[in-house]
Amino acid sequence: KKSYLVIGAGRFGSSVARTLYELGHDVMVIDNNETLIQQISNEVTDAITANAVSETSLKSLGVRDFDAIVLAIGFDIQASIMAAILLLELEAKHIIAKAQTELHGKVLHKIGVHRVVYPERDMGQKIAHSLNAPTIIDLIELSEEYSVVEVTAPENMVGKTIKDLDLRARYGISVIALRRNNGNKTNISPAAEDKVLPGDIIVAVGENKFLKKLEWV
Amino acid sequence: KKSYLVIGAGRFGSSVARTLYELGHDVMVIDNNETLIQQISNEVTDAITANAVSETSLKSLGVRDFDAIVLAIGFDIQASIMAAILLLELEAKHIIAKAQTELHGKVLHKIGVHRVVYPERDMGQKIAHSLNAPTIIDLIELSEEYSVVEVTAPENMVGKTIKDLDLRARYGISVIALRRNNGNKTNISPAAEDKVLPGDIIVAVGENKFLKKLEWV
Ligand SMILES: Nc1ncnc2c1ncn2[C@@H]1O[C@H](COP(=O)(O)OP(=O)(O)OP(=O)(O)O)[C@@H](O)[C@H]1O
Ligand SMILES: Nc1ncnc2c1ncn2[C@@H]1O[C@H](COP(=O)(O)OP(=O)(O)OP(=O)(O)O)[C@@H](O)[C@H]1O
Repeated sequence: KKSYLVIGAGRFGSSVARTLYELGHDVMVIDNNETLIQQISNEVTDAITANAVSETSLKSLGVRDFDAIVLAIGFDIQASIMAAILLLELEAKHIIAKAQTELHGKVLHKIGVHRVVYPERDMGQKIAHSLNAPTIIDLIELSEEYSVVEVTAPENMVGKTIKDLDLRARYGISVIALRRNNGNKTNISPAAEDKVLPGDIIVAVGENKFLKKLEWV
Repeated sequence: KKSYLVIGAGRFGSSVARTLYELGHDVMVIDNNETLIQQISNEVTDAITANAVSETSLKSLGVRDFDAIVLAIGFDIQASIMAAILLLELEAKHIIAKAQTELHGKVLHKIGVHRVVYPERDMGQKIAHSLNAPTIIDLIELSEEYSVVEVTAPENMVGKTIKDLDLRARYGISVIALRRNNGNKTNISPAAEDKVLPGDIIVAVGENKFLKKLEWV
């Protein structure tokens, strides 16, 4: 269970906040618009009316204790940048900020924001690409016959190599990755001689009728 | 080469418009904000200052000739709904509209909009999930070492089976799908005995250093 601060309860910020709360984490939201705070107050842990460019307000929140902070102020670029600077001075561990324009994003990166996102720009590109030619992910997600699944490695697969398992030949299943249990980095596109370790999560794509045989879907 | 109309040159609309234009299609953009139209005019085929809720303006655009129309008006929910109704009356073939709220989206669906998108809400959920536990797609996209690539099958691979090619053993590359050239359905998670056909596009994930060996990235 982690603890997050979301600054700005617009469409993007409120979606991040609600989703994190539904996933079981503690979520505090601040916004200087009281109506929005009231609307979201029963969908998150705490919702407080506050001005994100006020050092006093931010200080009182215990900024450095949050696992990550999502800065979701859009049109007011100056407020977004000022809030980011204040958060970094207050030792915020990890800041994800929404940027209005590429220039806004560059400034945020330069001052030390860890990750910058462009929701409208990215979704715009995604829609354009899906009009042009659906991506493989679109196809798999939209297809009723195939799925991408993540399953804990069954005992009879642990200790075997990808080559031994021969899932493609036996079930037409493609292993895309092994998420390691020991906290190590995910093994993307594992090699033929890589072994499945206890607790690994197998990430694979395949036809539902074959995934069903393995009870993977 | 297709023909698209984008209504609303905000962050989302302008991103759709630019991307479709870069992909080689004809793109017309309308917005009632002249400054935004001037800013985008050399990045799309046509950019016109017009009011999307004016039947006369829309009529003059030849709405039914566009392959799809992207309705990207955000905060003004009434304008978005009115524009959608007018477009459907003018026999728009395919409308994708951005919705401000779930209720706005429901109304758009009810009046006949073909697809409703929620860029900020969806990106908010995506960010929340990637904070909670990064998806395999996040990991691959964020990783500097791996890529998902789509490449036309090289001649020396045509006619060979997935098993013959043995890409995982030789290069640690996972073939996720074969997009067929003959217009047939994409072969997702191809079986070991499936052959690579002339003109197929191979969709694969692998480490960049190995993809580079094949000149696939
Ligand atoms: N100084 C500030 N302190 C606290 N909240 C702020 C401040 N400035 C803006 N906000 C809040 O941030 C939220 C998002 O900002 P805004 O609506 O400008 O951006 P947006 O990019 O259109 O948002 P979205 O696309 O997420 O709906 C708003 O609810 C606004 O009240
Ligand atoms: N009646 C209208 N006719 C033409 N354009 C319009 C009309 N109403 C709004 N627009 C334009 O639509 C664009 C997007 O609308 P708005 O900025 O309200 O939404 P938004 O959801 O915040 O946009 P985005 O998130 O894409 O930046 C604006 O550029 C605005 O000028």
